[in-house]
Amino acid sequence: FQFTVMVVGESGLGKSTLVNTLFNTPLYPAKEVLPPSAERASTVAIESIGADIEENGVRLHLNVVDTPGFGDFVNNDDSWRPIVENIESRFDSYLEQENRVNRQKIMDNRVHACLYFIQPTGHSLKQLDIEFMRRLHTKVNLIPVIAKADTLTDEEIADFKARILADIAHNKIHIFQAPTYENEDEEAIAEAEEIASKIPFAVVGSDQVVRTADGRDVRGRSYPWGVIEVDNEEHCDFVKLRQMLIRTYMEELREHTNNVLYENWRTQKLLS
Amino acid sequence: FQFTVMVVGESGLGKSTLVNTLFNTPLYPAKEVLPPSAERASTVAIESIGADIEENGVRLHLNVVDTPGFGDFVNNDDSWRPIVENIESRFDSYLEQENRVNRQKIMDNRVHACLYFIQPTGHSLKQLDIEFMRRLHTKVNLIPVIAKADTLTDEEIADFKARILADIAHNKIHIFQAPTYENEDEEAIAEAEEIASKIPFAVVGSDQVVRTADGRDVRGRSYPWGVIEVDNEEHCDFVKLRQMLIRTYMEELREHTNNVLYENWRTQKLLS
Ligand SMILES: Nc1nc2c(ncn2[C@@H]2O[C@H](COP(=O)(O)OP(=O)(O)O)[C@@H](O)[C@H]2O)c(=O)[nH]1
Ligand SMILES: Nc1nc2c(ncn2[C@@H]2O[C@H](COP(=O)(O)OP(=O)(O)O)[C@@H](O)[C@H]2O)c(=O)[nH]1
Repeated sequence: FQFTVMVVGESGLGKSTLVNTLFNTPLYPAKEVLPPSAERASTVAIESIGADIEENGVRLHLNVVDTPGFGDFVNNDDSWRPIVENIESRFDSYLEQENRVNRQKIMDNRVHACLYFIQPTGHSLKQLDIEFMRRLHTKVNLIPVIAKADTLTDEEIADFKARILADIAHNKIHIFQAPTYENEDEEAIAEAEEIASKIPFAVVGSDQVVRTADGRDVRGRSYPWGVIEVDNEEHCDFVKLRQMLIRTYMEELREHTNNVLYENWRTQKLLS
Repeated sequence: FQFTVMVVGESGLGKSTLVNTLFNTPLYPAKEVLPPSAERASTVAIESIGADIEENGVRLHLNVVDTPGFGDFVNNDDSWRPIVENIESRFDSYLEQENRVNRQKIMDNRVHACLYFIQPTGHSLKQLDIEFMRRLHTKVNLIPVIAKADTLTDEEIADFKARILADIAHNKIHIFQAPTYENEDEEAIAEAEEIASKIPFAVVGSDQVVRTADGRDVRGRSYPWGVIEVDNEEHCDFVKLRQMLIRTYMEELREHTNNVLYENWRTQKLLS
């Protein structure tokens, strides 16, 4: 089956690195650097990369949709528009398939989750973040993450998360919440609460192996003052993000896209 | 005598922290956090704070000019304009004093240096950076710094610096260069070269004292994986920036402002 994740955020926030880390495959090769004289883009592009991966013993076709240029211009007034149009055109093509006589083999190319990368300022959401999320939260499962979280101390992360959630609540933005079910066992409820308590995830990405002071080889980043380990839950929330996106809630993300987001869009489209 | 430094860069890049660290006084108290419902600014403001400090045994009056709002909006098309206007109005007021009959006591309120904070993306200068620097480099001594450099590994810093200098050269931007003199002794030339080789400075700021693993109390930032020390030249270029701005070249910065930048502006103004 198929799963599509979109990544949105300013250039340099670690999007390609995190995607490579999440899916443990070099989906994004090292960026070829354009010379200073190269023409700079002036609009947001939509680029999709696919790969066949295996997660918990299940083979799936993964699509990652990147949005290069978002937030990178002096004037970003319309940088959300190509993204919303892309998501809606995927709904359109699904609707068209649904309406066919023979609808045995429907390809689900809709976006099931959108990772939104927040710059680690330590202050609050930027105007661009709020503008973007307000326009997308009714069309896609929004999963905000604090990018490059190794630049914030534990105390700064706690304050910053609280402030982001307050900004999200004040602007009535709906982000994806880990669902809890009635008749689940203690353990499943505890896991859901544990994941939910970390939102927005403070993540660090790395597709390189480094050596820690005590000689272990880990995925991480090495500084003169120490080594940060991506898979160490004391250092960042990467493991929790991976649990939410891939291990525990991939099915819920697909269902919510299909039963709620797509249905609402379809109703509005047919009524108008 | 008087020295005025302007700081420009997006919110959250550590400007107030660095100013407090450079002058070792809490010029900027901890920011009082506005609630999510508070009205957000929509234009760039110019705010000036003064303090009497002592450097190398010389008493001086320091002014720091902050530019809150720069680069923080969805559309930053004109965010450079209030800043250029402020710098020119200081030239205007100096010219007016120069033209007075009694010009014994001229107050020099001109901006002698502008610290420009570059976001540590690891890629290249953003369009906003280039737009701003191109408009300011003929009016003020531009000193670009890589903000929050503790987010970049040594290798990333080296690549990023090279790329920034290439972007600056390609756009014909003049940044302040540590001057070298003919008849200086070996030691002074070596120091000048050492400072020049670090430009743009990769800086880390901290107005808090933390304890290192071996028990020393230092100005720095403490993470689960280690402590970064602001005053340790292995960790960042803070010491070199302080040498350039305060110890070694404060006089040159004032002279270049007076003899070159102000004179060029005055000539153009009188000709037009
Ligand atoms: N400090 C820090 N740097 C990171 C992290 N992830 C990536 N980087 C670095 O940030 C730079 C930009 O990363 P990249 O993945 O190309 O960002 P993108 O432009 O958003 O795709 C590269 O130099 C990466 O090595 C992170 O979690 N923490
Ligand atoms: N990683 C890192 N964080 C910093 C540094 N300097 C300041 N900060 C933190 O970044 C946040 C914003 O700093 P602030 O000085 O208020 O930024 P300003 O908005 O540019 O004035 C605060 O949480 C600071 O503690 C730095 O050099 N490195």
